[in-house]
Amino acid sequence: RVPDVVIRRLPLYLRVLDEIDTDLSPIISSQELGERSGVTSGQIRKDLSFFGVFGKQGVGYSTVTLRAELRRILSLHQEIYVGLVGVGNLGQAFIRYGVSQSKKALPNEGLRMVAAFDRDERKIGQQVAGVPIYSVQHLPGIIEKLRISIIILTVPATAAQAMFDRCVESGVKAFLNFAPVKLAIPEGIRVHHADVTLELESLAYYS
Amino acid sequence: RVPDVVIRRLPLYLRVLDEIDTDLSPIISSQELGERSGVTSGQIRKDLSFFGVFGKQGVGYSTVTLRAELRRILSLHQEIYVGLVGVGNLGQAFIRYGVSQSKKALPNEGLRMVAAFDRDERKIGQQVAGVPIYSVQHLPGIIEKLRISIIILTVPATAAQAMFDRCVESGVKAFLNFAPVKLAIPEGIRVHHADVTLELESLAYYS
Ligand SMILES: NC(=O)c1ccc[n+]([C@@H]2O[C@H](COP(=O)([O-])OP(=O)(O)OC[C@H]3O[C@@H](n4cnc5c(N)ncnc54)[C@H](O)[C@@H]3O)[C@@H](O)[C@H]2O)c1
Ligand SMILES: NC(=O)c1ccc[n+]([C@@H]2O[C@H](COP(=O)([O-])OP(=O)(O)OC[C@H]3O[C@@H](n4cnc5c(N)ncnc54)[C@H](O)[C@@H]3O)[C@@H](O)[C@H]2O)c1
Repeated sequence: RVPDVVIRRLPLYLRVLDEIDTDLSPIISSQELGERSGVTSGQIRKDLSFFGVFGKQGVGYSTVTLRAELRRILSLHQEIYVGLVGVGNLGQAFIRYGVSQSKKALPNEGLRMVAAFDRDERKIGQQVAGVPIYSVQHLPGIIEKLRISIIILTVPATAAQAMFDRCVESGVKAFLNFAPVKLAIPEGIRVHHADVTLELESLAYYS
Repeated sequence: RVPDVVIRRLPLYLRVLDEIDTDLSPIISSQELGERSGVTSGQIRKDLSFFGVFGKQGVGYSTVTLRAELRRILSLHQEIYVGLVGVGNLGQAFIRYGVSQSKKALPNEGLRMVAAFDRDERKIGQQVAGVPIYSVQHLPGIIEKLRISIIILTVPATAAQAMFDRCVESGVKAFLNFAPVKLAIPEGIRVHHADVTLELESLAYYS
């Protein structure tokens, strides 16, 4: 089974390949891919070998093929529906950002923000960047109907475990959690915990 | 020189050590530290050796000493002043979160959010969680007076390079950038780019 730390690097490689004009650059060496993604060329080759992807010795990788491979590995060659729970300051910013980023993607593929959930009566029934806000009461039904497979949790700490549990019961397997709590996570569910504090603490080294 | 990817792991180790009762657990093995931070024990030992920190063979590290060492390496044993530019949805959420997290730290050490900057007249002179919002016109003076050494950029893409440049001119060396632009970065300045999209793309693998 592929370590999570490897999976987390794949989008970095994909980002570099998305920015390349593949007509101008049909080949990329692991050195150049490494410099542009901030990873050693040895690490890249090791990561990609997990998926049976090997470059041409002494030459590198086909940019077109590698990009397609990475998108397929990450399931981004098809549409992936994302929902968000907790439409506060953080939630609203992420909905807008997510929608603006999706506009750059091709139709019928990649991440799509399709629903948001809250319990605040004044927000339910509204929209943010065209994404409808539903009541958390209707979360299970909406998740199933819209085939949401990733949930972003931007609720207060006190609400996080309960909202996480409800989404797990509704079949969601992948979460990006911003609430400052250590969630109790069942087997088979992947949670990435985002924390600006960790980023700032590593930046303190350079300050 | 220590690779940035190593520096970024240090706050993960520090977080594990912050959560340990050092009276109950005076020693931690690299295996346990690895399991709890999601990193292999080999990687931990390699990372720490960069700083001349070595565990006791077959035993592990003193939790009290290692925690103090990591805080010192990251300069968190003293106060580090953080500023934020762009007090929109994202900015406001991070100010509140940053202030709530700082409350848990000991006085006179760790990260402190001390100022925010915006150009919106309705926001200038207001406060968010007790953090004053200044005009970007006064940014250089405030940065110097409050000895701000890390800046969080949460402005729109169009404003990011100009705001970054102004902070660099004012002496800031470390940035956490959320704006979706690739900044032109001078030598000696460290920028960590945060992107929810990269997190979501790696989660797509598990969805
Ligand atoms: N990890 C980080 O780096 C980081 C940074 C900033 C904020 N945060 C955290 O993100 C969360 C959101 O922050 P914010 O500033 O946007 O908060 P906020 O108070 O502005 O928004 C919270 C939203 O959640 C809704 N909500 C509350 N309980 C709910 C429930 N049971 N079900 C559904 N919705 C519910 C509220 O109605 C509100 O809309 C907080 O937990 C905060 O600590 C984390
Ligand atoms: N990287 C990510 O994962 C991610 C996620 C969400 C948002 N974003 C980005 O973060 C940024 C902020 O998002 P938001 O939703 O909070 O936006 P917002 O529009 O709510 O807030 C922007 C703020 O910046 C201020 N501003 C504009 N120009 C300025 C200038 N020249 N100097 C100082 N302040 C200025 C505005 O007055 C406003 O207060 C955007 O660039 C957005 O694309 C990134």
